Amino acid sequence: MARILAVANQKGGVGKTTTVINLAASLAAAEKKVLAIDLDPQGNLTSGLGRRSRDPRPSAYDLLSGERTVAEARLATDLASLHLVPSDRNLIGAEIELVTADEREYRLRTALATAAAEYDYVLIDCPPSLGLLTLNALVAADAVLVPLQCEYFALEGVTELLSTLRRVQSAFNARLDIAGVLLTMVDLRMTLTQQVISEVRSHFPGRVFGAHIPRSVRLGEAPSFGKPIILYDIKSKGAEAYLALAREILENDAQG
Amino acid sequence: MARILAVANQKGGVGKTTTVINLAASLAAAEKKVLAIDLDPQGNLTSGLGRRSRDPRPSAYDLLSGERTVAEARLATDLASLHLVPSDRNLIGAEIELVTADEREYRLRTALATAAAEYDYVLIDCPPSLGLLTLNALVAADAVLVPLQCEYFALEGVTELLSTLRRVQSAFNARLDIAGVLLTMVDLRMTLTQQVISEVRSHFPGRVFGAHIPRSVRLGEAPSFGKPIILYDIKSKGAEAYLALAREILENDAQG
Ligand SMILES: Nc1ncnc2c1ncn2[C@@H]1O[C@H](COP(=O)(O)OP(=O)(O)OP(=O)(O)O)[C@@H](O)[C@H]1O
Ligand SMILES: Nc1ncnc2c1ncn2[C@@H]1O[C@H](COP(=O)(O)OP(=O)(O)OP(=O)(O)O)[C@@H](O)[C@H]1O
Ligand SMILES: [Mg+2]
Ligand SMILES: [Mg+2]
Repeated sequence: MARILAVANQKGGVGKTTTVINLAASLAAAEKKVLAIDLDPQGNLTSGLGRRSRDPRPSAYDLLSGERTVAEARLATDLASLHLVPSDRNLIGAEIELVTADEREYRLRTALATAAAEYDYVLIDCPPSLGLLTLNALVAADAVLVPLQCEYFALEGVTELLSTLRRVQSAFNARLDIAGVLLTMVDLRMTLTQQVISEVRSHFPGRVFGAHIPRSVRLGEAPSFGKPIILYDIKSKGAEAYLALAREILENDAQG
Repeated sequence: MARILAVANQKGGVGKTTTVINLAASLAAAEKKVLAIDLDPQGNLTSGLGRRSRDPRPSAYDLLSGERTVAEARLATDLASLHLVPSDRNLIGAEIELVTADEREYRLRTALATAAAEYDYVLIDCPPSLGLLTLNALVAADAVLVPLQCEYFALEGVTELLSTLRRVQSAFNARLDIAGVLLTMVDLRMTLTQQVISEVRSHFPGRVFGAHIPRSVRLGEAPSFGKPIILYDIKSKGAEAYLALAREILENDAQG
């Protein structure tokens, strides 16, 4: 049965999409069957895996509306054991359309109910907000992975995210856990980075991944080639960091 | 009569809030009367100006609901001629509440109709989405300032933003113009940055501000002290850049 991870943080630009692309690819490289779902209307996960297209095709929007199954919407990627459910411009309207829909928080969970069994991991990329798209991801997930940029504004938003998680746990999804906080764009030479890291560790004792992601030019370049970092530059610091994160998650899950 | 600028880009983490804080402060330093409005539930503009608070008080949410006027909601800041309408956690629910409200796109425009006359500039900080909060800002605005991080994903989102602006112009606000595209977190040593800059200039001929904002550690530090860069470190590259931007905007507006 798949482990379903929502990668979420309402603060923008903290590395959510970069984490889904590269964690999914690293898990696939470790022979795990992985499904990545692009729930962000921006579609950066879809283009970061080289599958951007203007042609109409089934998408994550159709999973939410119930028109399509995962099997009908998924695409192959450059990695054999990584599938993608792409984004779609219609997702922009989905937040408004879902407001008055039945079971509006459970749509994604229902769509994944049978499909997830074919995968070891399902990773969901969320938009930078706490609206109905992110809510669908949190209700469908077993756990949430929180990428956190080591900056002041990013730290401020964490309390809001935590109180949302608690609300989701009590109202919709009692099993929702925190998989961990992932420190991203880390530059240990900066005092601000060190200050934020020590704040985060005291806020989340035992919940911060050992692996952290350094700021790396190659990570910023890879998406323009539509490739995850392990296919763009396997020797880079970014590739090492995401491979280490994948190993750590696999070890944590093996211990259960 | 005030010039109303919406600072918007649905891509997260591109420097929207940093631009509103520091452009507002730089215009205030040039003796302009400025009102900054925090339309983002994250409240980073409010805390970046040192006015974060958990106590209930009038906010931007009350402007949208019509319960309060600008005069009732505005706060003084460390700069005499800069006022702030703060954010509020209730803004999270506003996107959903506005869906079924009357005149849902015009709420902010109505709230600003009389108050704007007291100011030379009104700057609106938008959340990283194209929902009803950003829509309210675009309908209220004379022009939109688009901060653009020089990265691949940020460039991808610009076409989506432009098509939204055209839709807003034809459906709600014919006067909406583009004040300009502001290049942020610029590091001219990086090839990716140079590639993005030349793409942007060809996409937006004549619309990219001459002033650009370099990546600067001090800009990242200033918010943790609740101060704009001109009060935190006037000699820094970040302060120089935002003062240059303010001068350029004042010159553009003087020519009309
Ligand atoms: N470790 C890193 N080093 C350097 N650049 C990075 C790193 N991680 C991400 N980036 C770049 O920073 C930008 C923001 O990252 P990304 O788009 O993944 O964040 P996000 O949280 O998904 O943003 P949004 O909130 O808009 O969805 C992107 O341009 C990305 O290429
Ligand atoms: N020129 C710069 N140099 C260095 N750091 C910067 C610069 N501009 C902004 N930052 C930092 O980068 C992060 C993102 O900037 P900011 O929060 O202003 O973006 P935003 O577009 O408002 O994000 P969101 O989409 O979440 O609202 C912040 O931590 C900010 O302090
Ligand atoms: Mg993203
Ligand atoms: Mg912001």
